[in-house]
Amino acid sequence: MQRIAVLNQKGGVGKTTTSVNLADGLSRLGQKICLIDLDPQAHTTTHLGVANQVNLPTLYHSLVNGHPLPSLLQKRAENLYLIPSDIHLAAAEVELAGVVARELILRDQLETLRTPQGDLFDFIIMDCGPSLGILTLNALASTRDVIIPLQPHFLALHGMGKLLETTGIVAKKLNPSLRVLGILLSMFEANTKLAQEVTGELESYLAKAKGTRLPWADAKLFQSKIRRNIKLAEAPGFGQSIFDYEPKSNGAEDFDLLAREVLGITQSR
Amino acid sequence: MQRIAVLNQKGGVGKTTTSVNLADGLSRLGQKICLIDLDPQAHTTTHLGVANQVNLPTLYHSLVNGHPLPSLLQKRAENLYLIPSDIHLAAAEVELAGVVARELILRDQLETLRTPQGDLFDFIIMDCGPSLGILTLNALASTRDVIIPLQPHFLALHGMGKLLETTGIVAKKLNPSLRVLGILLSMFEANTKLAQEVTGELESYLAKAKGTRLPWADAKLFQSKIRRNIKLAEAPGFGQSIFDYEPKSNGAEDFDLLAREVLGITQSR
Ligand SMILES: Nc1ncnc2c1ncn2[C@@H]1O[C@H](COP(=O)(O)OP(=O)(O)OP(=O)(O)O)[C@@H](O)[C@H]1O
Ligand SMILES: Nc1ncnc2c1ncn2[C@@H]1O[C@H](COP(=O)(O)OP(=O)(O)OP(=O)(O)O)[C@@H](O)[C@H]1O
Ligand SMILES: [Mg+2]
Ligand SMILES: [Mg+2]
Repeated sequence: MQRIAVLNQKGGVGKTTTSVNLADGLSRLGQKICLIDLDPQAHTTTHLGVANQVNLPTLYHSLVNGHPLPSLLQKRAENLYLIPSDIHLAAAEVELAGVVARELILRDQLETLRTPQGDLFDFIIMDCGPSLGILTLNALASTRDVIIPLQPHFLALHGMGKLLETTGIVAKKLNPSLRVLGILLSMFEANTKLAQEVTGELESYLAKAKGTRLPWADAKLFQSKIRRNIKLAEAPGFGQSIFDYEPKSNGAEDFDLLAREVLGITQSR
Repeated sequence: MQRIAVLNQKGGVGKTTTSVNLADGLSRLGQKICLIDLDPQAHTTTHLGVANQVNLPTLYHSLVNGHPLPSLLQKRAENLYLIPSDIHLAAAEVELAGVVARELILRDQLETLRTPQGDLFDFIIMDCGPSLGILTLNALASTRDVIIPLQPHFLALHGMGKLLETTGIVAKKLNPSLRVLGILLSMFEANTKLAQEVTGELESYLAKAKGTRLPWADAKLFQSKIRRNIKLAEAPGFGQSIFDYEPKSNGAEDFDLLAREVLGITQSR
């Protein structure tokens, strides 16, 4: 059961867009996918057309009340299931503040997705909100891999440094097998010098970590880049992934390539 | 002394880009401007080339230690002064948690910018970080006007509703003269149907408030729209506003129009 958390504490860099479309892209390659919305803003939930149902059972019921995860699954497509969020998850940040081992609740809960006949899913993908609070720490403590979407603008590396520092602390204290799978350039504007400069800086930053024992020692800059494409911004308004909304768009092409790249990396190790 | 706070709890919508370039735009129209960085990420401070000085006196020293604001001013251009931030401002959120009337500290401190000979500045512009915590509440309690930059994407209105709700609470309990001056469409992609749809939804949302006593009853959708322009993203890497970095760009043109529009509104009331 592969586990990937999509993280960046910076707002609006493409975490939700990446989580939803990578998940759907992988499901179309035959992988069974469980997508978990860890953001009280519930954008992943809305993106897949699940929001605003009365009495919707959400991740809150797992983290705070211990409901097993299979009871929360919402089927969105053949191989694609969602564990939704809603605003009550914001209360979890407060209610879990005093609980012992509060960063490890999700890790235990992920075990409920395993059965004697085998794992229910090939991949768990976790969309995190723009924070490094208790929900995101639960994702870091329970995942195997991290994908960091990043807009190649000034200060992108600055924010990433802080995120990697947190990843290092969680790896050291809670989750030694945690590692950064890769950095995903998102909202990529190919012919601008800003994109080229930041890409170069990222490559040297990652190169310096090679051979060390840091959790990002093997992190790659994904070959797949998600180009700026208005279709990616339109799709959530229709409750669809880019593959349903506009399968011939650049957005669909880029996320198909990313899904194949991620599958290739995870299958070859 | 006009006071404008630039707010949106959503990350990466153009608050810093707006604060810096509106401030510089107004200063070039002869207005004396004080720009205050209220974000511990200190992006406005970095944008104007002030970050990373050892022992930099920042807004923290005003809010927590009561230093008068004139002692913190950094001159950036003829009519443009900055009160910088740095990461220690994050500690203010914690250290002020138990202080009585903790949302009103900045309001009192703004009085130190008045002298018996008159106000030191024509405009105070406050850049807020992507949160509705104590620093942003200080901005809302101390400002007269609010500008909300907004990327016209799906869910833009959803986030704005929450922000307006907070504005309403502060207006009711702490600052009756608070009002939303306007909504600024930023990262605007003119010929996309998404931008057109969201613009239409915004216009009807604002129209419904007309004639009520809500703080956004007179809010306008600014005629000036800030188009997507890579030059706006490059300028901070050089520590410059768009007017210094690329005065002939669309970005400079759009912010010049916005500065004139804002000056026109504030002078005609
Ligand atoms: N490649 C792209 N091209 C065009 N628009 C995009 C692209 N990627 C994301 N967007 C749009 O940009 C906005 C921000 O993206 P998204 O919500 O995925 O970011 P996020 O990091 O999840 O934000 P948050 O921090 O609020 O969780 C959304 O309106 C989204 O539709
Ligand atoms: N009109 C524009 N065209 C192109 N890039 C832009 C535009 N406006 C802002 N940007 C870039 O988009 C990114 C986010 O903008 P900005 O930092 O101003 O947003 P913010 O709302 O202040 O973010 P935060 O929530 O982190 O404070 C920055 O890299 C900025 O340079
Ligand atoms: Mg998101
Ligand atoms: Mg900012």
